[in-house]
Amino acid sequence: MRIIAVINQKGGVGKTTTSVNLAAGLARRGHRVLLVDLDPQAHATLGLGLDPDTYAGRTMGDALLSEQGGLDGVVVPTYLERLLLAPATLALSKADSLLHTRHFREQRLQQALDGLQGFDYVLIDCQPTLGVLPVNAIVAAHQFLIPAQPSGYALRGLGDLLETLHSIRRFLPGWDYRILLTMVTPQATLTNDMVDKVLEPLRAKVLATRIGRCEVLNRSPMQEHPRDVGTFAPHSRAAYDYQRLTQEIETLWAPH
Amino acid sequence: MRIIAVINQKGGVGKTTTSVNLAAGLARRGHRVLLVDLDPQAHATLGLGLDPDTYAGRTMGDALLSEQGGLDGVVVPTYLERLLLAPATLALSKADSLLHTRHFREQRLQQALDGLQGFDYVLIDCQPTLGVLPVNAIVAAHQFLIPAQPSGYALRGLGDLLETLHSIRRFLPGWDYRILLTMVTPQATLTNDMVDKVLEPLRAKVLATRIGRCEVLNRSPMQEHPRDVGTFAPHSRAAYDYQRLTQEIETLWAPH
Ligand SMILES: Nc1ncnc2c1ncn2[C@@H]1O[C@H](COP(=O)(O)OP(=O)(O)OP(=O)(O)O)[C@@H](O)[C@H]1O
Ligand SMILES: Nc1ncnc2c1ncn2[C@@H]1O[C@H](COP(=O)(O)OP(=O)(O)OP(=O)(O)O)[C@@H](O)[C@H]1O
Ligand SMILES: [Mg+2]
Ligand SMILES: [Mg+2]
Repeated sequence: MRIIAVINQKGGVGKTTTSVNLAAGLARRGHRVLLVDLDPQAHATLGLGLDPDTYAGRTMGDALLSEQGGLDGVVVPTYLERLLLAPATLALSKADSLLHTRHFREQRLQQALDGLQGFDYVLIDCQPTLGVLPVNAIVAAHQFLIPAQPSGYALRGLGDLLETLHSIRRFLPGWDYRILLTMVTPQATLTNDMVDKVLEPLRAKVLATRIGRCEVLNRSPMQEHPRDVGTFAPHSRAAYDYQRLTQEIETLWAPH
Repeated sequence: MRIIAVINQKGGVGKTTTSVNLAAGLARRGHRVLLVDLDPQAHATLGLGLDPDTYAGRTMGDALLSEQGGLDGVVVPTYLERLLLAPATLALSKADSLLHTRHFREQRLQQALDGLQGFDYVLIDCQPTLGVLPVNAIVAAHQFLIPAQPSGYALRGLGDLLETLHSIRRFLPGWDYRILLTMVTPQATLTNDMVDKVLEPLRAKVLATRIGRCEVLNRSPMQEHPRDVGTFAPHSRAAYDYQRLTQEIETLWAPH
């Protein structure tokens, strides 16, 4: 089972959009996938068509706070066969502050995922901080997918994130990361040239696939029943980009 | 003195870009302005040309944790006359977790700004959560500027934010908010029509000025010495949009 955290403390770089579309892409290619929503905004939950404001079942907040741990009763099916969701609601932000005083608060998610059977991939959508919830994802995951927008503020924070990953994973060997460029506008040559220069030292870690800016990605969460772009707009540029990403990730981090 | 918090728990909607450019715009029109960076990412600090990685002076982290409070020794000049900055560094994230156990932890910023003299406007750039630092801004400010991107996920969280504002400000009268649409692409008519429909019930709270998507805003933080867009690209569409925003805010929330 591959556990991949989709993480970047910079806000609005495409973490949720990537989590939802990569999870759906891997499920369409025959893998059994669990998407864990670890953001109290619950946008991955929303993006797969569940309404976090009215959802009454058990959520990730319950799983992280319960003593016996485990995801029993939390995992629910979605509109796609082989794609399951561990949803979040705003109540997850309470778990964030309650966890501050618990023992082993950084290992709650790792414990909850321990012994999980029947999945090839687990993707974790993270909130835009480096607080206790994203740290839980860093401890639990083995691979890190870092969406980054071609912009000054987004690239600036990469150094902090990589430092945090290195320091937390120092004693947990066998991890790896890749940077995914998102919202790329081909005509913005000045910006793109600057980005390539800044990312030059990390060249080996930047994925070949780049996700172009595409308006359908803005619209799909506004639908009455939000869907991944492969379902909502299968012939769009975004569907093609996320299909290529799915293939690249499948090859790079094949399920074992 | 007008205290305006630029806030939205949704990431990447243009909080920092708006804080930096509105602060600079108000200073250029003759007002004395303080920009408070309340985000451990320290992007407002970076956006005004200070490097948070090497900055050694007192910061907002120190001000919030110190017992006697106040911004003594924290406020520094910028490249613009009448625009001063209370910088942040990554260490502010320690303040976030240390504040969890302090008394009156929500009122630290209010206490630090109490008795501050010599400013017409104080702008506070917030991080993309509803944790203890943004709550400090909600308690300290009187006006709330809410940047929102025309997209499903960004509009979805507006309800949660307005609920949080109402519940915290219930006993602190005399507050107001406005929504600023950012990164607007005129050609995306389908998206824009959906957005107008969703925002229809809040029509009276949406500012007339809308900030168009403009590539120079992505590039200015990548400069060796980042500057506000009015300085970096004075004839750009973005400089014009932020100038109009400055005039609208000056009229709506005139200094008193
Ligand atoms: N390739 C793209 N083209 C156009 N719009 C995009 C693209 N990817 C994402 N978006 C839009 O950009 C916004 C930010 O994306 P998203 O919410 O996925 O980022 P995030 O990193 O998860 O944000 P947060 O930090 O708040 O969790 C969303 O409104 C989304 O619809
Ligand atoms: N009008 C615009 N046109 C084009 N790009 C923009 C515009 N406004 C902001 N940006 C870019 O979009 C990204 C997000 O903006 P910004 O960082 O200001 O948002 P934020 O809400 O402060 O993010 P965070 O939630 O991480 O604090 C930045 O890379 C910025 O350069
Ligand atoms: Mg997200
Ligand atoms: Mg910001």
